[in-house]
Amino acid sequence: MGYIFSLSNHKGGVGKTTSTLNIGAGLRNLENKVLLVDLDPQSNLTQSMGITDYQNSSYTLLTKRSNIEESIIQHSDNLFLIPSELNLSGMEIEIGSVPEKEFILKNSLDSVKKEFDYIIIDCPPALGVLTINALVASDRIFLPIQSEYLAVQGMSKISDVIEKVKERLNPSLDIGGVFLTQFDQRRVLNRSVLEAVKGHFGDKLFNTIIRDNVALAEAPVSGRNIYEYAPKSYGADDYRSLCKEIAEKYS
Amino acid sequence: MGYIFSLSNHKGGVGKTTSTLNIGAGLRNLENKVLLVDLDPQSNLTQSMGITDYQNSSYTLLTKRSNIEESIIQHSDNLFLIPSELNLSGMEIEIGSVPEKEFILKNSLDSVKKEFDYIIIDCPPALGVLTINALVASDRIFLPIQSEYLAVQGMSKISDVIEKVKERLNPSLDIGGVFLTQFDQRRVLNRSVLEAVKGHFGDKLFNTIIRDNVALAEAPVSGRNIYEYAPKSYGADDYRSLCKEIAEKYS
Ligand SMILES: Nc1ncnc2c1ncn2[C@@H]1O[C@H](COP(=O)(O)OP(=O)(O)OP(=O)(O)O)[C@@H](O)[C@H]1O
Ligand SMILES: Nc1ncnc2c1ncn2[C@@H]1O[C@H](COP(=O)(O)OP(=O)(O)OP(=O)(O)O)[C@@H](O)[C@H]1O
Ligand SMILES: [Mg+2]
Ligand SMILES: [Mg+2]
Repeated sequence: MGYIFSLSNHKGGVGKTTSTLNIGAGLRNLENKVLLVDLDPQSNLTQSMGITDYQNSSYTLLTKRSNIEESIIQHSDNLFLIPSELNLSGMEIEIGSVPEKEFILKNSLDSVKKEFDYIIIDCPPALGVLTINALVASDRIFLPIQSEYLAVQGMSKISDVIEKVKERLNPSLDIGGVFLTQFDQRRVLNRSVLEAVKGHFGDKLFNTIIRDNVALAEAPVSGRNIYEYAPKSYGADDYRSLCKEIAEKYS
Repeated sequence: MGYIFSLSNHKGGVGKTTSTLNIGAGLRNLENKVLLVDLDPQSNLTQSMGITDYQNSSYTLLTKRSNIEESIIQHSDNLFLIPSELNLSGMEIEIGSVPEKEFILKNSLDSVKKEFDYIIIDCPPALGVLTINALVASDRIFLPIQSEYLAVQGMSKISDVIEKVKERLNPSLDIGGVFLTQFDQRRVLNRSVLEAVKGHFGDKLFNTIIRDNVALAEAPVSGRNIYEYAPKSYGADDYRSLCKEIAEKYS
């Protein structure tokens, strides 16, 4: 009850937003109450959920222009969102000298943690103050890893950052799991990445692999998650199976 | 003579690094002297060029621990690199209060601009102080756009940021061109994105489209550019054709 997860990886385009949405909606479909948090100035999660009209956001929340209740909007049955806005990209400078700047998000989310079964944060592709806020607020970090060479290079850097946050800011943080995304069995490159990731993360690697599936890239156009847009697709099957693994491990 | 370009797009995974390397090497192959600058803490460009052993970097340059001559290393004939390191990810805070922080890179690169035909900067997936430094230092910004819905959403935001930098910091900055990456003719989604991008950028859109080609993702494993790794591939053809268009427009 009441877990806070972050989907984070400073490599860009690896499936953080796609996973936040489809793990969030998938866990909601397993009879859970879920809050998603869009912490990326690009607002891709907010766009993918088809949400365009809102007053407050993660930006107003972090700069204390709104409280947590005012910042949450209901998307659908048992699925809620704190949307984002482009102003977030100025956060580094705006809160750079605020004392305890790393704890601002944690302090806000802790007050509503008991009301949700899962709170899931979509992080930007960076290791700045927004991602640090997400890691400090989280119980577990989930790492989507694109099945490509450049995406694998950053693995050890992420592990270093997690260790540092764990030592100094959030002792209970741990890697909740790692999973491969955009996997295409026909590509030799993808298969060799799987071996490298197994070697680096061992039993943290989920059994489920998210295959490359164009339906996952099409679904956001109409603001729907994969289960609504293409319920029989590989994408829907893979994310359902990943949600089952997560729910078994964290319920 | 002596153009400075930035490959920038705050959307992650759209092909900024892949393009910086293969446009840089492609222009070098057309008898130009080229300097590449890795401004991304992930150091993907540095890794893609197979460079592992270096003293200085764009981080030491921006924090004035090294001068420009000490920060440049020669990769191969007429191709040079300023590598990057993870410490770059702390730049927002480290130079956040330095006066004229947006001009640090420009002041360094201007002193060597005449020695190169092209200087090309690989930007991180963000709109922070590193990308602003790159845009202030540049004559032209080149936008790789992944042929997917989420990547297209950010187009108007990028145009806004460019306008702001042009008004306040660098009046000569302009969009040098826009090109589609990872394009797969079979996907309806990719074809509809092409229409949207044409509508938004008009004649700034290059004729060349970079097709989805696994050789482009494999080449970095061995630290080679696409012309060395798979000279007859779609990827090599497409980037050669893009380089021709760029060289005709800016020579
Ligand atoms: N398994 C998949 N198969 C096919 N396309 C996918 C898959 N997962 C994600 N995509 C698409 O790939 C692109 C990148 O995914 P997404 O935007 O979720 O990554 P991200 O890590 O959130 O990116 P950023 O670093 O910009 O935040 C998107 O266009 C998305 O629709
Ligand atoms: N045309 C292409 N066809 C196939 N794969 C590609 C193509 N262009 C890039 N890639 C691969 O897609 C991934 C993303 O590309 P790249 O890392 O160059 O993007 P980026 O915009 O620099 O990412 P980031 O936002 O993390 O800096 C890489 O694994 C790269 O090898
Ligand atoms: Mg995202
Ligand atoms: Mg890159």
